[in-house]
Amino acid sequence: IFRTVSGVAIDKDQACVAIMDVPDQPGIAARITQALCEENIVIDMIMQSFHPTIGLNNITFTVNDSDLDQTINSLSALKDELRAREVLADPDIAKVSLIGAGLVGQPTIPAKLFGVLGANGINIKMISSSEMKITCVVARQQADRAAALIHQAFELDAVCDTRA
Amino acid sequence: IFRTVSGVAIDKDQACVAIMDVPDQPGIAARITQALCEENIVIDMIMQSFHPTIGLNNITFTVNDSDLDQTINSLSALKDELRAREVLADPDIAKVSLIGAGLVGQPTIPAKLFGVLGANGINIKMISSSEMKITCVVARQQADRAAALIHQAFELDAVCDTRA
Ligand SMILES: C[C@@H](O)[C@H](N)C(=O)O
Ligand SMILES: C[C@@H](O)[C@H](N)C(=O)O
Repeated sequence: IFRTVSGVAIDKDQACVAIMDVPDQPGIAARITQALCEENIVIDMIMQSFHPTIGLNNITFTVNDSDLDQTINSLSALKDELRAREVLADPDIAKVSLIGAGLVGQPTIPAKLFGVLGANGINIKMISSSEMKITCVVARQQADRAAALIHQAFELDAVCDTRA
Repeated sequence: IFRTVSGVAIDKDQACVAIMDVPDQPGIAARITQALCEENIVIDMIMQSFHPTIGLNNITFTVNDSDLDQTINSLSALKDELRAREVLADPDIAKVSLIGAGLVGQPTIPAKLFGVLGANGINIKMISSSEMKITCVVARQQADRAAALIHQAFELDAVCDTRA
C-alpha cells in the first residue's frame, strides 16, 4: 500500500464521556455497551487503555451532542450497579482527524500531526488511531485552526467537514 | 453505506506500552512521538482518553514485540524529562479486531462483540474503535478462542491472521 495522507476531517457535533474505575472483569464492557444499545445511543471512538490500578479500568467513548444527557443518565445508573467511581463528560470537543492509508507504518506521521498542534499551542485532549485515521480531540473553538494547520503541514488540498 | 461486518483479524506480534501522568499541555504528545520516531519505532493504536486528574494525562500505544525493550528505554528517559509518573508495558497481548464498514452507526455491533467475549469469560484488556475496525486487546493465549467466538457470533466465513 502506498502510504499516503489524503485529507483532514472535522466533527464538531460530538461529546466525550467516560465511566471511571469499573471492575476489570469479563462482561463489564458488554454490560455498558448493552445498556447504551438499549437506549439506541450511537457510540464512537471507544477507548480503554492502561489503568494504574490492577483490577480497575476506565471506558471512554464519544456520542452525539444530542445524546449526551441521556448517556450520562444511563451511565450514572450503571455506575451504582457496577460500583464504578464516577462518570465524566466533556461537551467542549471537536474531533480533527487525519485521513489516509497505512498511517501506522510511518512514525513520522503521528509525530508531524501532534507536532504541528503542539507547536501552535493547541492542546490535544484525546487521541485515537488506526491505519486509516488518526483522530485528535481538541476544544471545539480550536478545531478550525487545528484542521487548517494540519492541512498546511501535510500539504493537503481540502479540509472536509464530515462526520468521520 | 451498507453497514456490514466482514471479518475478524488477529495480531499476536504486538505489545502495549503507556507513559502515565504526563503533563496535559501542548507539545507533550509531540515530544513523545518525536522521540519514538527518532528511534524508528512504529506505533499503532495510539490512545489518550480521560484522566481523573486535571492537568495530567496518559498516552498508550502498541509496538511490535521486537521493539518493546527499545520503546521502554526511550519512554523511561522521557519520563524523567517530562516528570511523568511511570512507564507501563504489557507484552501478553493480542489484538482481535472486528473488521467492516459503518461499524459505528449500529450500537448492536459493539454490544454483540463485547457481549460474546464477556459471556465466555474472556477479559478485554484494551479497546480501540473506528468506523471500520473495533479492536479488543486480550491475553495472547485467548486470541484464537476470542476470534473463533466472534467469527461465530457474527456468522463470518473466515478468520484472517493479519497485521490489522
Ligand atoms: C473493563 C472491561 O473492558 C472488562 N475488562 C471487560 O472485559 O469487560
Ligand atoms: C497529553 C498530551 O496529549 C498533551 N495534551 C498534548 O497536547 O500534547
